[in-house]
Amino acid sequence: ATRIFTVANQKGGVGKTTTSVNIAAALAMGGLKVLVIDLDPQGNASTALSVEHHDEAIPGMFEVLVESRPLAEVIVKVPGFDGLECAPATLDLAGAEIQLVPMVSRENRLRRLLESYLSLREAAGNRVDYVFIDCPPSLGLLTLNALVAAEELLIPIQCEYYALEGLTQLLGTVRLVTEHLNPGLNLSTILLTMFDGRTRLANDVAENVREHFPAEVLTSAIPRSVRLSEAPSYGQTVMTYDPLSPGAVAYLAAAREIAERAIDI
Amino acid sequence: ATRIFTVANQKGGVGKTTTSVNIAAALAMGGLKVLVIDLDPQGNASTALSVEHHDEAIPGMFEVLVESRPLAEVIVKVPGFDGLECAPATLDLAGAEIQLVPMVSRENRLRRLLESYLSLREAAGNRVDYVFIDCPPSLGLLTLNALVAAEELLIPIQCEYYALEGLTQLLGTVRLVTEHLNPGLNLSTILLTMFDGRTRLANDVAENVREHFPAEVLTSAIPRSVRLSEAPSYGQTVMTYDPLSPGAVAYLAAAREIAERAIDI
Ligand SMILES: Nc1ncnc2c1ncn2[C@@H]1O[C@H](COP(=O)(O)OP(=O)(O)OP(=O)(O)O)[C@@H](O)[C@H]1O
Ligand SMILES: Nc1ncnc2c1ncn2[C@@H]1O[C@H](COP(=O)(O)OP(=O)(O)OP(=O)(O)O)[C@@H](O)[C@H]1O
Ligand SMILES: [Mg+2]
Ligand SMILES: [Mg+2]
Repeated sequence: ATRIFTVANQKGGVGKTTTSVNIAAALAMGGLKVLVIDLDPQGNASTALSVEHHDEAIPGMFEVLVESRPLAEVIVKVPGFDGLECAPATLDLAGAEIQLVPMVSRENRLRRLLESYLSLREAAGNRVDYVFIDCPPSLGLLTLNALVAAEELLIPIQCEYYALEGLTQLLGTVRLVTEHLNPGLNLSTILLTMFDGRTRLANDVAENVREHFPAEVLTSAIPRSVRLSEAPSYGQTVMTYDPLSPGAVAYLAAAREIAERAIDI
Repeated sequence: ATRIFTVANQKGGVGKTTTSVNIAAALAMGGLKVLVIDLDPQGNASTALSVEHHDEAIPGMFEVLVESRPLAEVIVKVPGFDGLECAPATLDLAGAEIQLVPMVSRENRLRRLLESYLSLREAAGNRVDYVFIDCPPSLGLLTLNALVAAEELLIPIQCEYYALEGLTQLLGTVRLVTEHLNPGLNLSTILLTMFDGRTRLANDVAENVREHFPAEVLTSAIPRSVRLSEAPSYGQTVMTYDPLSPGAVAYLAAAREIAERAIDI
């Protein structure tokens, strides 16, 4: 079955986008069929995957969520990969949340449209293996749609003090979602990001997370590495930009761990 | 007259909170009366200033915005400073945006309540010199309320590639606000944050920003410095945690530049 991940954390700048695009790229390089859905109006994931999203005429996730346009009509292939594709976020997505507020079943819109796309692909004998939904830094209706559409939640946690503070709020929202909207959602994966082993703070945060979430946190932590932040300026993931860099090696190991942990569904 | 700054950028993790609390602390150490308003439901600014905000019973910015509670009833003194105070954000603030959507004049709620607080202080002969409103990483109704309440906008820009991408969207929102809601809003200050001079990327971004915004960008750029990220874990700003660290010295210089640039109102 297709594994559907939401990559969420309302704390800003913790590595949601960097994690979504690099894990997706690593799995695609391993021969798997992967879809990245960009739900952040900033469109950073679309940029990193070299998918055009600045032109207002391009249909993207706004049309999918607000106008129920089929996903198949907005998804594009990511250049340089066989099995990687992306549903881009255009700027108008910023206005989607206010438009969704009065709609019936507003939290389920993405789930229904994703299900019909995945069954389309399955029927065509070209099943999608992994979906990653990149969320904006908030717990509004865009992130709620992602939490309802997914079966697994991947939380990137930056090894900084503020990162821990937001976790209680995020887990509270997840509990509400599993109680009322999506009982099948499972916090399966936590990934430590921007880990700088030389600082006491990073080690303290990492130890704290490993203690509280021993089963969920991946063994592989992502080190702080400038090649990771340079890659998007070339419209690339670090996997193709500098495959031997510490960041690429760590994301490859994390992708392998995620694949090996596949829940027995 | 009181200078009212909104510290905003929808890109996450660029240093909005770190800038708000450290500039405020630096100005307060210089003898000025400063108020920090925490509009981010994560409450990171409240944490950095050691202001209690986890207890639901504590009134905070949710009560101010949604129930029109006077600011004077939620503002508390920041321990360790003479003239520094904070209006905390409690977790329920996360639900404020949806509550504000149907309200009349929903973007002006903070402005009216801030104006009445400032005139109260002025009448008592204890004028507030500076206000800093720390925003969440989004352009929703919380940030809109801040943009309407303020006269000056301070944009922290992280020296990373994605940081530039979001700027166009932010400036577009600012233009809408000045056209329809607050003609007096002025993008007066841009601060480069997490600047690591050893990387080409940081130098490229900084050069790009200085070229496009020569009048707004401060001469002082904030270096990446671990002491800055350690300070909040002690409930402190870096100004008191490690006043001689590169981060503290840079924020002190930035605060002085802001004070010296005071617009001739
Ligand atoms: N391990 C790393 N080492 C160095 N830089 C990193 C690393 N991971 C991410 N970055 C950089 O840090 C910044 C924040 O990362 P990213 O944009 O992926 O976070 P995010 O959680 O998606 O942010 P937002 O909350 O705005 O969506 C980016 O400029 C990115 O290039
Ligand atoms: N100059 C700096 N050097 C090192 N670390 C920094 C610096 N400035 C901020 N940080 C750290 O980087 C992280 C992001 O900063 P901060 O939380 O202030 O950004 P923000 O824009 O307020 O984030 P959000 O979008 O979630 O509100 C924090 O963990 C903070 O401690
Ligand atoms: Mg992102
Ligand atoms: Mg913040």
